[in-house]
Amino acid sequence: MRTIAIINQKGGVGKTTTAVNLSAALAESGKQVFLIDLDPQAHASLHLGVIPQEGEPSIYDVLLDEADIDEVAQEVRPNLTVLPSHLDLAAAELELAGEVGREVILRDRIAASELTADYVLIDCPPSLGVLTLNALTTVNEVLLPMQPHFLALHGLSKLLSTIDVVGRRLNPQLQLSGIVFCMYDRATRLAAEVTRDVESFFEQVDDPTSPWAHAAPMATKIRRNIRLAEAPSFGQSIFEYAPYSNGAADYRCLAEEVLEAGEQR
Amino acid sequence: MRTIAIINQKGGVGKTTTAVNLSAALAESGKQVFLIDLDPQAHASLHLGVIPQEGEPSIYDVLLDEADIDEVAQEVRPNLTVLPSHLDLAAAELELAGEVGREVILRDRIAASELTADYVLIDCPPSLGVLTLNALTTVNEVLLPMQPHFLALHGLSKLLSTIDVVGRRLNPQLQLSGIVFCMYDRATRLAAEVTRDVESFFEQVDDPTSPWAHAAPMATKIRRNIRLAEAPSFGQSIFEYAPYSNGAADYRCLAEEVLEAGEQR
Ligand SMILES: Nc1ncnc2c1ncn2[C@@H]1O[C@H](COP(=O)(O)OP(=O)(O)OP(=O)(O)O)[C@@H](O)[C@H]1O
Ligand SMILES: Nc1ncnc2c1ncn2[C@@H]1O[C@H](COP(=O)(O)OP(=O)(O)OP(=O)(O)O)[C@@H](O)[C@H]1O
Ligand SMILES: [Mg+2]
Ligand SMILES: [Mg+2]
Repeated sequence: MRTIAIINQKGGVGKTTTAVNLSAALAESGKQVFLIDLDPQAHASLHLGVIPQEGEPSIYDVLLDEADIDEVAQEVRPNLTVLPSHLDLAAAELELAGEVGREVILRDRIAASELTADYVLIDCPPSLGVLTLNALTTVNEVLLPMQPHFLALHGLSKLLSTIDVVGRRLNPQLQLSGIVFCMYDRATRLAAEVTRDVESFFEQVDDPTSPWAHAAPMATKIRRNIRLAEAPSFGQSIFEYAPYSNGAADYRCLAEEVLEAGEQR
Repeated sequence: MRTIAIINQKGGVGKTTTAVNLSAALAESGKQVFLIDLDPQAHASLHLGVIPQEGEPSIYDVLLDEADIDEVAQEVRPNLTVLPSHLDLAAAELELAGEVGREVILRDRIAASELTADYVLIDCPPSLGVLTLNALTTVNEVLLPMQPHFLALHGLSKLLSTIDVVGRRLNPQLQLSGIVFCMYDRATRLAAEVTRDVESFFEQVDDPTSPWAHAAPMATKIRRNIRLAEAPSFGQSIFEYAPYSNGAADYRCLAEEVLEAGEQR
């Protein structure tokens, strides 16, 4: 079972779009996929047509009330199960503030469940708070979506030091396994230059024990494509909404690359 | 003196790009402009070539140590003064947690200073925490940049209720005066549809005492233009970096519209 958290504390860089469409592509390829929506905004849930309802259980109840993951999760497509979110989760940061082991609740709830899958993906909110920490203690891998703009590297050191601390104190298996460039404006010098800067940043890592010693940008770049922004309003993945679009092609390529990396693990 | 906070708790929607280029355009038109960078990421400061240095005072010292605004602010261009930020400000949320009147410190520091300007603009971080609250108690107007994508309206009610509470408890002058669509992908149905949804949302406001009773989308839409993403890496406004670009044209139009609204206030 490969477990991958989709993380970047910057907002609007393509985390949810990647979590949803990579999940959908992996599911279409025949893998059992479990997608956890860990963002109170619940965009990943909405993207797949799961609408948070009052009174209907969500990941909030799993984390705060020990609700059963197997009862809360919903099979939304063949091979694709979603653990949906809800705005109530916004209160989790405060409600969990005093709780012992507040960063490992998700990991414990998963261990207590009958969750089986080839791939577990976690869509995280744009922050490094208790929700993202729960993802970091749950998974083996972090996938980092980045917009290839100036200052894309600016927040990176904070994320890397968080991965480092979690790796040392709570989860020795944790690795930054890949970086995926999203909203890539092809044929612009800016995208090419920022991509090169990020590549050389990760090439220069010299400590083989570092959690990002093997991190590198994925070969697949997700090009800017309006279809990717339209699909969520229909509650569909890009493969349902516009299967012949560049967005669909790119996320299919990304899934191929992820699967191949899985062969070598 | 018009005071405008640039606010949206969503990340990456164009707050900083708007704060910087609108300030630059107003300054070029001959207005005295004071730009306050209230984001610990300090992107607005970096965008204008102000690089946060260790030991150099920033807005952090103004808010936490009663440093003098007049000594910390830097005149960076003709008619344009910046109160720069610094990553230290990230600690402000915690450090101010217990402090009485923590939401009005900026307002008090400005009152204690000799700040004079035709326009005060405040670039806010992507959150509704104590920093953004300080902006909301300081200004008369809120300008809301939005990306015309699905779910753009999704976070809006939270922002509006925050404006409502601050207006009732701390700042009766506070108004949402405008919405500006950023990163507008022209000729896409998505942008046109979301724009219409937002327009009708604000047309249907029926309580004339509401802080958004007079809010409406600006006629000017800021089109997606790679030059706007390139300019910050040179520490320049769009007018210095690419004065004939669509980005420059659009922000000049926005400034015209803002100035005209000023005539009628
Ligand atoms: N390659 C792309 N081309 C065009 N639009 C895109 C692309 N990727 C994402 N988008 C759109 O950009 C917006 C932000 O993307 P997304 O929601 O995936 O980012 P995010 O990092 O999850 O944001 P948040 O930090 O708010 O959770 C969305 O409206 C999405 O539909
Ligand atoms: N109209 C545009 N066309 C192209 N790129 C743009 C445009 N507006 C902003 N950008 C780029 O998009 C990215 C996000 O914009 P910006 O930093 O202004 O958003 P923000 O709301 O201030 O983000 P944050 O929430 O992180 O403070 C930046 O790299 C910026 O240069
Ligand atoms: Mg998201
Ligand atoms: Mg900003």
